[in-house]
Amino acid sequence: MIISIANQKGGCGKTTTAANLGALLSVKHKVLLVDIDPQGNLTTHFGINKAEQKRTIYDVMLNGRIEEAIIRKDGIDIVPSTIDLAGAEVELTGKIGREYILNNELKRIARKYDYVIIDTPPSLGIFTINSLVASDYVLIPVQAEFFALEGLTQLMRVVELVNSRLSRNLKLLGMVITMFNSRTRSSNEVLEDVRKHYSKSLFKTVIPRNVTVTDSTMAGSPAVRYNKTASASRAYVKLASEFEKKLKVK
Amino acid sequence: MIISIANQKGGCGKTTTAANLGALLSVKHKVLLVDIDPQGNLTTHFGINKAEQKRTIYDVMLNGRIEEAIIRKDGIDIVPSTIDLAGAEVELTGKIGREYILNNELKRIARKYDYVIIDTPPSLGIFTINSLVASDYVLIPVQAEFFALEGLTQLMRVVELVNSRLSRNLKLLGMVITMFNSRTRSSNEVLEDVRKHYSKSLFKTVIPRNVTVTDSTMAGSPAVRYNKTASASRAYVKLASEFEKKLKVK
Ligand SMILES: Nc1ncnc2c1ncn2[C@@H]1O[C@H](COP(=O)(O)OP(=O)(O)OP(=O)(O)O)[C@@H](O)[C@H]1O
Ligand SMILES: Nc1ncnc2c1ncn2[C@@H]1O[C@H](COP(=O)(O)OP(=O)(O)OP(=O)(O)O)[C@@H](O)[C@H]1O
Ligand SMILES: [Mg+2]
Ligand SMILES: [Mg+2]
Repeated sequence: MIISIANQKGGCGKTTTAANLGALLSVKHKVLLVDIDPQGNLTTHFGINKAEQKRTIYDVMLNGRIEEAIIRKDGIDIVPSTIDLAGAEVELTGKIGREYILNNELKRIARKYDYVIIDTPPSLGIFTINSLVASDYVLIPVQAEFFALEGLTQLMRVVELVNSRLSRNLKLLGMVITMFNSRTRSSNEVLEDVRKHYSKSLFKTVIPRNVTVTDSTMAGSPAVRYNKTASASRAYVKLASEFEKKLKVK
Repeated sequence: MIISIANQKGGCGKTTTAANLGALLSVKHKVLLVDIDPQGNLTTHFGINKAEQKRTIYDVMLNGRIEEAIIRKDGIDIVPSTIDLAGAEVELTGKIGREYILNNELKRIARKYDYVIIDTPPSLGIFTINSLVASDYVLIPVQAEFFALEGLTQLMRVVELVNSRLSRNLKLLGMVITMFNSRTRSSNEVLEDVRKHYSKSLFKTVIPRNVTVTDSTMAGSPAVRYNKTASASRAYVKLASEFEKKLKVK
């Protein structure tokens, strides 16, 4: 089962969701995390030293052999990313089949894993497209902020284009509200709007804004491992269980 | 004077800073805002209806004639953006001189303005490069979060590359801490780290996290116009005055 965590809006919780869902699911399942963002925040999230990585997602996108890029860290498998990946965007332009590179690599190894979770950059460029083309599902983290709805419409259109023009069968697993601050009127208004437009797709779990998340990144560990009792950690536990139920039903 | 507001990290306050600085400076000066982000959040920030725009930054990047794309809204000039711009990334690949398109357009009209402020997307791709190549200065909003420092190193390297390989003279105007939550330990730790590494470049003004900013976006207006007394609005007023002093000195 391959899942993209995607939303071209910056800072809406993609990496935090990929890291925490990944950490939780890896307790009982075999999980592979793929960091396909040149910023490499997911890689940093697990305390991986980028300078020491011999082979990263950059090498995979240019020369394949994803098996050699997988590293094991704190009980999870991960394909790390570094800023080198930014160079691949130019190097891959015009290359025939460039949207399928990650797909072809993952096809070979996906059966070794229960879940492959891909963290994408805040853009609808070649890395996000590769992720969507390679995936069975896309999970969309949404910050309850004014610009969120506009971005969702654009993203859903890209999902449709991936299916129609690149003959895929990518399904929306759902949207999850992140960094929710229940005390602000605008957060509540946007939540209502998202519920109205995407009620069938919205996860019931809402991830609250919680200082533990930022503290945990400084400790090089996902919130769910750093402090199990924090509100965001408990919410991610609920999200993981809802995530698994949704996938069993589909 | 042309200034890029840039940082490839998502959601660190680029658009909010461009909108509020722009709104404040336009009181006494002639200001042009350029939205070169396919997400078009700056365009939305000023309540502009994207569907009604005949000519946007997309048309400018492909066919020039920036003069025809400028619209006047609420006392400020702005070149709007829509998702169409995303298509330009592919259309411009390999085109000779594609990094200079915005520069060549702005050269013709920049003297009509005291300040041209460009809002960029969360990436180091062709639109951000065009913005940096066109600019005299880059202003970097930084959210006091763990991933901030890593991104700053990458961004400063890109600024150096723009100068050395594209023979520009882009200078760092400064970095400004945004969305600062003084109550969290991690915010304060990151602030200290940024101060240590970039003390000469850091603006004294810190923009606090403030619910007024999110409420104002829902009202289609920058915070400084929506509620002058809010903490973020007062901070942006201080930032605008520090911004002008820094530019007079240089
Ligand atoms: N529930 C939360 N409470 C508090 N802070 C959070 C929460 N979720 C994420 N954050 C913080 O907000 C910032 C943005 O989150 P994150 O990096 O996960 O977003 P992103 O969508 O991956 O960003 P980008 O678009 O840059 O990839 C990070 O510094 C993260 O630590
Ligand atoms: N001082 C602040 N207090 C509270 N919320 C803020 C503040 N500044 C920005 N925000 C909110 O945080 C979100 C991200 O801010 P903004 O869109 O300005 O960042 P950005 O860097 O332009 O994002 P992107 O990388 O997607 O372009 C927005 O919803 C904005 O309204
Ligand atoms: Mg991320
Ligand atoms: Mg923005």
